[in-house]
Parts: sequence; structure tokens; C-alpha cells
Amino acid sequence: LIGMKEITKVYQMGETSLPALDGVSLSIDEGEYVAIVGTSGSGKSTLMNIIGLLDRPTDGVYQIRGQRADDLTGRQLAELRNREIGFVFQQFNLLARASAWRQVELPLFYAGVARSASRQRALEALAQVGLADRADHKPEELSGGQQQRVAIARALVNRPSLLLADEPTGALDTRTGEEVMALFENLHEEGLTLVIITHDQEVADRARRVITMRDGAIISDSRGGSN
Amino acid sequence: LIGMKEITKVYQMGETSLPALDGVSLSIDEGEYVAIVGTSGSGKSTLMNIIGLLDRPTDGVYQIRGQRADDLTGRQLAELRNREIGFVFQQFNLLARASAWRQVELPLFYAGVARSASRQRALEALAQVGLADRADHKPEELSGGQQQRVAIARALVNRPSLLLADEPTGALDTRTGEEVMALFENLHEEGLTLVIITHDQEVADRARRVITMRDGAIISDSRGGSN
Ligand SMILES: Nc1ncnc2c1ncn2[C@@H]1O[C@H](COP(=O)(O)OP(=O)(O)OP(=O)(O)O)[C@@H](O)[C@H]1O
Ligand SMILES: Nc1ncnc2c1ncn2[C@@H]1O[C@H](COP(=O)(O)OP(=O)(O)OP(=O)(O)O)[C@@H](O)[C@H]1O
Ligand SMILES: [Mg+2]
Ligand SMILES: [Mg+2]
Repeated sequence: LIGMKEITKVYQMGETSLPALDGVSLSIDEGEYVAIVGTSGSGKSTLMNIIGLLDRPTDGVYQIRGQRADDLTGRQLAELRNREIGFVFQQFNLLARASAWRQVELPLFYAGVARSASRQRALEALAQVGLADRADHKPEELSGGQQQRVAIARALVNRPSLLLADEPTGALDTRTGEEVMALFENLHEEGLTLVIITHDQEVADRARRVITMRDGAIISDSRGGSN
Repeated sequence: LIGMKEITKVYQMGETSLPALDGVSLSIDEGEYVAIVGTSGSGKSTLMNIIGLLDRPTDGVYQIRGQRADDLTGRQLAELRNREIGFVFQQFNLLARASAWRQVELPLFYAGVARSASRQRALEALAQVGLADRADHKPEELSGGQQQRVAIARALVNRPSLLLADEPTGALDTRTGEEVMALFENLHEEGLTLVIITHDQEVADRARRVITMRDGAIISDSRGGSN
């Protein structure tokens, strides 16, 4: 599904170069269940942004479904993302003034789903994360964990083939976090490819494969190891 | 240090009333180490905003250091907050365009600390959370866990007597999270009152007292129990 070869990301800050990713090579097949772990600042979110076509590497090759990302136009990247990839961002990235159901409806709108159907699907997605009674709340009227769940519903509503989730249970109590993980795993059994960045060992333990990062590099990959 | 009597917080949404806090009574003494736990949406952050004088209850009495909060002017509340209370917010609440050291310097600026001293103190606070080499980075140039640590440094720089921390290790890997907890606990031994909202059982286990919330109420309080 995705292949990275010698992916490098360097940020230029005035005279200084900051290497956020340092030659990362990685492949993830359709249907895998991968956890990405590592210390704060090790490059996990940067990696996920490149996987999700939200950022371009400074060097190296990234392929998704056999296509080189750098061969695609901005518009083709946006269509591919909208059709195939669901994102849960580390800080949710909700629209500041939209109600929860409109946040969740947004990917359907971009996908061209009819308005008559999209509101209903948005409400169903919210119900799946226990927020049916918060559909009209704006982000400032939602708790941290409720905002995170809106972001999760939004990530799943367009039935993506790949879910990229950055700390998706970070703001959730244990029980709500387990409900979310059960939801992801049900979808995984139906074919969804799961890539989850997490600091929670209990989440990492549920994955079939664990990739560990440090200082912009992959220092271990359990593929072919424990499962 | 703080006393709450029948604290209620109701949000009015058009015709509907949403009770976020439902008659909470609570006292916290100087020097305590309290964890607040509970399900997503149970009212923890709402409670912390009232404790920290950032929000007013709809009903009930809140006292801090013997003074009723509703007897104080907006200006007196701001001065008391700046002098006594450090906040780590659930979503950090950093300024969008300021570098890390300026974020941390802000409480010192409000406290009237001389510019010659405040930059130095800000840099020291950043060093305490392992971010000396990120002092000039703006939030968008920092990882999630680095932003959280900037918020932590900012909360501590003015040497408050009360720390209110909402999920302060939520974006941190285990080891960085333990470094932060060790920092808090050192300050606690020197007299800092610690109130930490957390979903992490390992953080809750370190506290001397655990308050559990559900549906806007306190359902258990281990005071006089385990410690
Ligand atoms: N401005 C508001 N208007 C309406 N409802 C609100 C508003 N702010 C918060 N709420 C509601 O109040 C309840 C309590 O919110 P609070 O943020 O205190 O929860 P919490 O315990 O911190 O949850 P989490 O663990 O998810 O952060 C939630 O159900 C939320 O939807
Ligand atoms: N725009 C930028 N300019 C400069 N440096 C940046 C920028 N964005 C990120 N960085 C740096 O790149 C490194 C990797 O960041 P990244 O967000 O990928 O880390 P992470 O592994 O997700 O960390 P966390 O667990 O704290 O979320 C960090 O050290 C960060 O300071
Ligand atoms: Mg990150
Ligand atoms: Mg909260």
C-alpha cells in the first residue's frame, strides 16, 4: 500500500538545519495494523504527514498504491487523500466555529456525497463514538475527549482504506479509549489498514506490528518478529 | 487553600440546559497532591477552570485563601491567578506566533519581572523540561509533546503556590512523562500544591489523593482513605 525509501525531512531555520526525519525506509501492506512509538520529538507526526500526503519529504521516494507521490498534482493528491485516507490529528484540527456534525460531514462534502445523505451519515458516525447528543456543539462546547472523538468520527465517515491516527486515545479515559480501539479493530477486520501513533503501551500491545522511532530514524520494527 | 460549596455550572444552549457540574463540594489544603480522574465529559476541565478563577460557577460558593472569588474584581482575580496559580491546559493554549521562550516569559512579564531577568528565567524553565534547544521554535515548529512541555515550563516559571495541570503528560512518551512528574513532585516537596487531571492510571497512582468524577459530580474521594 505504501512504500518509503530513504525519506528525509529537514527544516531550515535561518542558518540552522533541523533534520526531523533522517533516511527512513518503510513499507506497509494493505490490511496491516501498525503502531508507531518513540520519544517526544522523534519524528512520528512528521512521518505520518508524509504518509498521508500532507507534507513532502526533502529527499527520498514515497509511493502509495504504486504511484510516486511526487508524480501527482496537488489536486490528485487531495483527491487520493479524500478517497483513501482518514486522519486523526494529534491536536484534532477541528474547524473553530463548526458544530460537531458539520465537522464530520466535511469529508463527505468533498467526496461529493449528496447533502440529503451526508448529514445522516455524519450523525451515525458521531453515534459510533458516543456523541449523538453532542451533534450541535462547537469545539469550545466540547470536552477534550469529545473533540478527539469528533476527529475520530470525521476520520472514518468516508470509509477510508487507510487510517492514520496520531495519539487517537490521548485525551480519553481508559474505557472510552477501549471503545475507540474496538471500533478501529472491527474496521480493521473488514479490511481497513491501521497506522496508529501512540504513547500508550496498551494501545501498542494490540497492534500486529510495532515500529519504534528515535531522532528521526526507525530504530526497530517488529515485522516478521512477534507476529 | 481552596474550598467549593455546592458548585454548579450549567451551560445554556438555546432552549436546552446542560449541567456540566452538578453541586460539587470540595476542599483542597495547601501542599496537597491530588489527582482528578473520570470519564470524558464528566466535568474535570470545567472544575479546574473554576478552581483556577478562569470561569465562574452558575451557583455555589468558591473560596481561595479565605476569599470568596465572587467578592473579587476581574483585576484582582487576574493578579491572584498570575501570582499564585500555574496552569497546564488540556490543549496547551500557546500563542500561535510566539517562540517557546516568549511563551514561557509571558507570566513573568505580567508579574512585572525585569526584562533583563525574565528571558534568563524563561530559558532555565525550558531547560528543566528538556527544551533548551527549542527556545526559538514557534508552536508549529514543535512536536505535540514539545508544545506540552512549553506549556508546563510556562506554568512553573513564576513559582506558583498551586499547579493546575490538565492531562500534563497526555502527549508525552513514558520516559518524558516520568521526567515531568518527577519535576512536579520535587516542587511538591518544596511546598507546591498539585492538582492533576489525568486519564493515566500511573499518574493517578502517584498522587496522595484521588477524586473521581462522573456526570458533573464527585463520586468518590480517597481523602482520609489510602493516605
Ligand atoms: N461551552 C459549553 N457549552 C455547552 N456544553 C459544554 C460547554 N463546555 C463544556 N460543555 C460540556 O460540559 C461537559 C463537561 O466538560 P469538561 O470539559 O469539563 O469534561 P472533562 O471531564 O474535562 O472531559 P475530557 O476528559 O474529555 O477532557 C461536557 O459534556 C461538555 O460537552
Ligand atoms: N516546522 C518545523 N520547523 C522546525 N522544526 C520542526 C518543525 N516541525 C517539527 N519540527 C521538529 O521536528 C521534530 C519531529 O517532530 P514530530 O512532530 O514529528 O515529533 P513527534 O515524534 O510527533 O513528537 P511527539 O511525540 O512529541 O508528538 C521535533 O524535534 C520538532 O521540534
Ligand atoms: Mg507528534
Ligand atoms: Mg477535559
